[in-house]
Amino acid sequence: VVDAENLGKSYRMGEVPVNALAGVNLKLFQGEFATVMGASGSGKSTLLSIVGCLDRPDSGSYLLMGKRVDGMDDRDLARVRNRNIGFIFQTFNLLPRATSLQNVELPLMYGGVPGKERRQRALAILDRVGLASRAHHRPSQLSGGERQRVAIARALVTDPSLLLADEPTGNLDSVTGRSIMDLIRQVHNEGNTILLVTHDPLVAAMGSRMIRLGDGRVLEDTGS
Amino acid sequence: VVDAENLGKSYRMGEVPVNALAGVNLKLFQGEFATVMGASGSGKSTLLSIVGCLDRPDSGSYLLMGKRVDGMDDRDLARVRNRNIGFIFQTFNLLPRATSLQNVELPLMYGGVPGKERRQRALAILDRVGLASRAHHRPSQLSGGERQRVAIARALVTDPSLLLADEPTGNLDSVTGRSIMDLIRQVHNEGNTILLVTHDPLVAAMGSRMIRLGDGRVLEDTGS
Ligand SMILES: Nc1ncnc2c1ncn2[C@@H]1O[C@H](COP(=O)(O)OP(=O)(O)OP(=O)(O)O)[C@@H](O)[C@H]1O
Ligand SMILES: Nc1ncnc2c1ncn2[C@@H]1O[C@H](COP(=O)(O)OP(=O)(O)OP(=O)(O)O)[C@@H](O)[C@H]1O
Ligand SMILES: [Mg+2]
Ligand SMILES: [Mg+2]
Repeated sequence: VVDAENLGKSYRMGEVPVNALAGVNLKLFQGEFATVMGASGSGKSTLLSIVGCLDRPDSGSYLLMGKRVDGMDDRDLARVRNRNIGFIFQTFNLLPRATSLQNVELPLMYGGVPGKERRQRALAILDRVGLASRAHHRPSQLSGGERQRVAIARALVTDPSLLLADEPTGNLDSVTGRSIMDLIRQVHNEGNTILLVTHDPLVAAMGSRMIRLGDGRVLEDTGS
Repeated sequence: VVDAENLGKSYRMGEVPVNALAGVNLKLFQGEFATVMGASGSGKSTLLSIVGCLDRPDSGSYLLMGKRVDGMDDRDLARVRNRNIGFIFQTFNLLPRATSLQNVELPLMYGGVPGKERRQRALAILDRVGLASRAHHRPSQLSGGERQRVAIARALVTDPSLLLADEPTGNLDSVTGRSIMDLIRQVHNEGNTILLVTHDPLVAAMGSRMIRLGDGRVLEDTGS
């Protein structure tokens, strides 16, 4: 599913470059559940956004589902992303002027799903994350953990074969967090591939492979 | 320090009102370290923003440092807040076009602190949260946990006598999280009062009093 070699990503800040990624190799096979841990600033979100085709590496090669991503134009990239990938952002990235329901329907709209089916699927997944009673709230009218769950619902509504989750339980109490991890495990049990960043060792233990990043490098990978 | 009785806060969403707070009593004494826990959506951030004078209750009374807050105009409220309170937001609330340093200097600027001292104090606290090398990054050029630490530095730079922290370790790995809790404990040891919302039982255990919210009410308060 994911075949990345020697990924590099560096930001020029004045004289000192910040090497967010300094040569990361990652092979992910269909149906794997891998977790990524590492200190704050170690490059986890940068790695996830490159794997999710939301950012391009400065060096290295990346094949997604066997295709070279670096060679694609933005439109092809957006189509591959919409069809195969679900992305749960660390900062949620919800449209501020849209309701929970509209935010969750958005990826289905990109994918050309008709209105009635879109609404039903979006309401169903909002119900599964416990937010049926918050469907018409806008993000500013929700709590932190409720926003996070809308972002999770939006990532799952397209039934993605690759789910990329960045700290999906960071703003949730342990009971709500556990129900979200049950949902993610269900997605995994249906044969999909999961790459999940977390600071919580209890969440990381739910995967079958653990990758530890430090200063933009892979320090440990139990599955490679 | 804080004397709140029968606080109510409700949002009108269409026909169904959302009672974020439904009659909360909270007395907090100088030098206490209280933590607040509760399910996602139970009213923790709403309570904290009323205690921090960032939002007004719909009902109930609130005395801060012995003064009735409900009777104050916005300017007096802002002055009381800037002089006494440090607030760590769950969503960080950093100015997007300002650097880490400028964000941390902001409360000192409101307080009329001269430029040179402002800069020194802001750099010192940024160094204490481990971000001296990120002083000139803007929020979009920082990782999630780095943004959270800038928000923490901004709350501490004024040496507040009341620190209100909403999930201060939600985006941090355990090592970084522990160093932030050490910093918060130091603020407490200097005789200041702490009210801290968290989902992490390990963080909650660092306080001497635990308040549990559910559906906008106090279910349990080990200190009252
Ligand atoms: N502006 C608003 N309009 C309507 N409802 C709101 C608004 N702000 C908050 N709410 C609702 O009030 C309830 C309490 O919100 P609050 O942010 O205090 O919860 P919380 O305990 O901090 O949750 P979390 O742990 O998820 O951050 C939530 O159910 C939320 O949907
Ligand atoms: N646009 C940018 N410009 C400059 N530096 C950046 C930019 N984006 C990220 N960085 C830096 O790259 C490093 C890695 O960032 P990244 O967001 O991947 O970390 P992370 O492991 O996700 O951290 P966290 O656990 O705090 O979310 C950080 O030190 C950050 O300051
Ligand atoms: Mg991150
Ligand atoms: Mg909250």
